[in-house]
Amino acid sequence: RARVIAVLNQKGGTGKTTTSVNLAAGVAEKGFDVLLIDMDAQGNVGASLGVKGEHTLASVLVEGRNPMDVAVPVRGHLDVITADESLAAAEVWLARQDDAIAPHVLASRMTAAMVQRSYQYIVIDCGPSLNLLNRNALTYADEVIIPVTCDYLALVGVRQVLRTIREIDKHVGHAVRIAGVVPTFFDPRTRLARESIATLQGHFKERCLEPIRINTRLAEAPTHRKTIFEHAPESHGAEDYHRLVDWLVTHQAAE
Amino acid sequence: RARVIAVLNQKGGTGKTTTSVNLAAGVAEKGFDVLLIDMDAQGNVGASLGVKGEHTLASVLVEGRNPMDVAVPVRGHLDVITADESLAAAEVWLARQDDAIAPHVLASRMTAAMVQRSYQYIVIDCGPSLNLLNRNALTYADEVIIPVTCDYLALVGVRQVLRTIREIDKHVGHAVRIAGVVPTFFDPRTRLARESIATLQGHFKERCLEPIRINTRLAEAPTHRKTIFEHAPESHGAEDYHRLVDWLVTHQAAE
Ligand SMILES: Nc1ncnc2c1ncn2[C@@H]1O[C@H](COP(=O)(O)OP(=O)(O)OP(=O)(O)O)[C@@H](O)[C@H]1O
Ligand SMILES: Nc1ncnc2c1ncn2[C@@H]1O[C@H](COP(=O)(O)OP(=O)(O)OP(=O)(O)O)[C@@H](O)[C@H]1O
Ligand SMILES: [Mg+2]
Ligand SMILES: [Mg+2]
Repeated sequence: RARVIAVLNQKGGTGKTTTSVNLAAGVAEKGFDVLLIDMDAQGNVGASLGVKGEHTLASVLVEGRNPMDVAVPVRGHLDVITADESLAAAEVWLARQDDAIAPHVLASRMTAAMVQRSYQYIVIDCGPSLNLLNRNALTYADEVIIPVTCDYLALVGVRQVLRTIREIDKHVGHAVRIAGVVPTFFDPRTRLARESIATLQGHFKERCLEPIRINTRLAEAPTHRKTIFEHAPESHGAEDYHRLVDWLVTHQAAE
Repeated sequence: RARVIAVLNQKGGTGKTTTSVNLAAGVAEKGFDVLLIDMDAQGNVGASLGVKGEHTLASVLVEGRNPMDVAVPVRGHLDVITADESLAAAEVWLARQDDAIAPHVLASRMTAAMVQRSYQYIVIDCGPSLNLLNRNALTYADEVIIPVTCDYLALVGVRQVLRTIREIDKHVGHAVRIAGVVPTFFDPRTRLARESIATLQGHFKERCLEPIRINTRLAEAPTHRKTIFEHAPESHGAEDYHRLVDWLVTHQAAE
């Protein structure tokens, strides 16, 4: 039965897509079967890997199309469900559903298609928002990884993510577990970054993971439609995401 | 009659809030009356300036509260309408309105309260999304400033912004003008950044403005609830945003 992991932070540009893509790819390289779901109308997952699905996530949510037919193999052991602007219309559609149904649509579509039996890891790249799509991701997921930049507005953002998670817990009755907080764009030379990491570590303790250092190779990789491991295997970016992959596969979701 | 300027990019973390706050503050320092509207449920404008409105933008949109009562003076010549998570509920409320009405709510509330007569500049900080709130911003605004980071996914994002603007034009009949594209987080040492700026300049010509350089002072300023001009007046960040302010007040919105 798959571990379902949402990569979430409603603050923009915190490395969610970069983390989703490279984490999913790294886990798949170890031989696990991974499904990567793009839950952001920007469609950056497909753009980063050079893949465009014939059908996208919106058709799964709104039309009930089988997610197993929508998923596209992109690497050995890695399939992707892409997204595009039709997901913005899906958000409006969700808002017009009954309040009791609206947060559960993703979970019910995926469960009906028994997707959890076909993969060992399901990674969901969330968009920067507090919207219904992300509530769907949190309702479906068992665990959350929160990428956070090392600055002040990022810390403001983390508090909101925690509040959203607790609120979903109240309404849905099942608590998604915060597996880890990943500091991103870490520049050890700036004091603000070091102070921000210290704040995160004080608050999250062992769940504050090793930071991903700022590394231009990570920004370059999508220009070649490559993962960091393909584009620059010796880079700090590859090293840091390898470490994150190792952490994920060795730390099972414990309550 | 006020110039209404939306600061928009659905890509996250491109410096929208940093640009909105410092542009609005810089224009106000020159003596113009400025209203800064936070259109993002994250409420980063208020967090950056240390202000929390007794009422927020959601009450203007949903309850029809007078925006002139909601606006809070934060500096001489600078008033702010703050936002908080209630704006996420406002998005759902907008989605449940008639399709013909939903994009026009902000414009009708502001026009009814004759806000354009009280200020010379109205700056709208948009959240990272293709949502109905941003469609409201684009319907109300006369001009758009698009902050863009200097990397590949940013360029993917710019195309989407342009498509959204053209689509709003078709539906609403009035074209919001792209006043400028502002490259942000510019690090002249990295080739990817230089190549990205060249691409932007090739596409936008004179509307591709001078870049805002990456500068930790800009990330520090909100920790002190200060604008860049107050926090570090001699920094590159202050210099670059002074230049952007000068460009804005000297380049009138021409068709
Ligand atoms: N550690 C890093 N060092 C340098 N560049 C990075 C790093 N992580 C990500 N980037 C680049 O920074 C940009 C923003 O990252 P990314 O798109 O992953 O953030 P995001 O949180 O998914 O953004 P959004 O909120 O728009 O979904 C991308 O161009 C990405 O390639
Ligand atoms: N030129 C810069 N150099 C260094 N740091 C910057 C710069 N511009 C902005 N920052 C910092 O980077 C972070 C992201 O910037 P900002 O919040 O303005 O982006 P945004 O586009 O508004 O994000 P969102 O999509 O979440 O609304 C903030 O902590 C900000 O202080
Ligand atoms: Mg993303
Ligand atoms: Mg912002």
